[in-house]
Amino acid sequence: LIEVENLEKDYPTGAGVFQALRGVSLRIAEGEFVAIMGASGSGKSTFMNLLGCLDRPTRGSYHLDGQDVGRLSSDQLAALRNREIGFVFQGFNLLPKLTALDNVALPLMYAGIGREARRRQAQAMLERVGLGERSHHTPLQLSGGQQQRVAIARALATRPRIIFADEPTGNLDSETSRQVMDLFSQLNREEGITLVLVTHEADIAAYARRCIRFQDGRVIEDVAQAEV
Amino acid sequence: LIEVENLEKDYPTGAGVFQALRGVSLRIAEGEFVAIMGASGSGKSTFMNLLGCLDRPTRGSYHLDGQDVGRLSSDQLAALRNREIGFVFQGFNLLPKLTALDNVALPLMYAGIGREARRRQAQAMLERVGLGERSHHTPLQLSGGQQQRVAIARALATRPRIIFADEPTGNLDSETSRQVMDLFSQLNREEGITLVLVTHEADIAAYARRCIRFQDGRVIEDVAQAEV
Ligand SMILES: Nc1ncnc2c1ncn2[C@@H]1O[C@H](COP(=O)(O)OP(=O)(O)OP(=O)(O)O)[C@@H](O)[C@H]1O
Ligand SMILES: Nc1ncnc2c1ncn2[C@@H]1O[C@H](COP(=O)(O)OP(=O)(O)OP(=O)(O)O)[C@@H](O)[C@H]1O
Ligand SMILES: [Mg+2]
Ligand SMILES: [Mg+2]
Repeated sequence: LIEVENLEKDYPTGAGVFQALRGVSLRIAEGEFVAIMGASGSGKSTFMNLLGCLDRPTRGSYHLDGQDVGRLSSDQLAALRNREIGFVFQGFNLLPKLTALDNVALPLMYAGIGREARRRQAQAMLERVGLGERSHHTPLQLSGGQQQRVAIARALATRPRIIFADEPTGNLDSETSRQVMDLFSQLNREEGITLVLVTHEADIAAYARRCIRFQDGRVIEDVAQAEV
Repeated sequence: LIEVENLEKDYPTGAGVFQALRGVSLRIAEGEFVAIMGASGSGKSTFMNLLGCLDRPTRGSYHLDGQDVGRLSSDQLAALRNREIGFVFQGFNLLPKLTALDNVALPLMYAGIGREARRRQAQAMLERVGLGERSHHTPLQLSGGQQQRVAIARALATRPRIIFADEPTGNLDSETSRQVMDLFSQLNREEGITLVLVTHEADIAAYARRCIRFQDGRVIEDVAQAEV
């Protein structure tokens, strides 16, 4: 489903070019549950943004479901994203003027779902992350961990084919983290949704069946693991 | 140093009043190193914002170094904050148009420190959190964990009397977390800086000598612990 070859990403800086990704090659099959770990600044979010079609590589290729993503126009890329991908951002990226419900309903609207149905589906997803009673709060009226859970619910709402989650439990206590990870595991197991999850916590990575480790823009380890 | 009595905080919502804090009474002595834990939404950040003089309680009293904080004007509160308090926000709150260096130097400027000296001190603090080579990057040119470390460096730069850190390692891998926690421990041990730190990770809380647990806007546990 996902195939990258010699993927590179450069950022121009005042001091010259910084190579955030220095040649990553790997494959992820449909239905896999993959964890990504590595030091702060090692290139994990940069990699996730490329896989999530939010950015383009400087060099190398990315094939998603057989399509060469580098050859698509911005419009085609946006359509692909809306149809196939759910993304939980490290910084949440919620719309501050919308309620939790409307934030979660937004991708459903882009998918052409009618008003009544998307409100029902958004409310149901908020309940699954424990925020059923907060659906009318805006982001500023929510705690950090509640905002993170709204971002998670929004990514899951359309039941996309692939979910990219960038440190989705960083602001959650252990009980709430477990609730979220059980939800991810269930979607992967029951609906075959492919999951790629960045985390720096080993007990969160343990939910996955494969762990990829980044260091200085490269993959230094890629191991199968028994899910705990 | 810190004395709160029957502290309450209400938030008006469409559905009525939500009580985020429901009567918290406790004391923190100068030089203590305290961890705060509790479920997402239990009131930790609300409590920290009151202690950090960023917000006022709805009911109850807060004495900081003997002064009744509730009786101070906004200007007096701002002056007290700048002089005595460093705050690491759960959402970082960096200024997007300033470099890491200028973000960290900002409180030094408010403290009246001259341009050359504050650039040197800001650079030194960035080096202590491992970002010496990133000082000219703006927040958008930094990873999530790097932004978090800039927020930490900024709170520490003026060597304030008290540091409130709201989930400071949420985006950091274990090695970088250890670096940050060693820095906090050192400042507490060698300079007597009072530390109040919210975390949801037990091995981060283990660096502290006391652990306070919140649930539904109340303190349900307050225990001394041997630092690990
Ligand atoms: N402006 C507001 N209006 C209404 N409710 C609010 C507002 N701000 C916070 N709340 C509510 O107050 C409660 C406590 O929020 P707080 O941010 O203190 O939680 P927290 O313990 O820091 O959680 P987390 O671990 O998720 O960061 C939450 O349930 C939140 O929804
Ligand atoms: N726009 C940019 N300009 C310059 N450098 C950048 C830019 N964006 C990211 N970087 C650098 O690229 C490197 C990788 O960033 P990335 O966000 O992928 O790291 P990460 O592994 O997600 O880290 P974290 O765990 O802290 O979130 C970092 O060292 C960062 O400073
Ligand atoms: Mg990142
Ligand atoms: Mg909080």
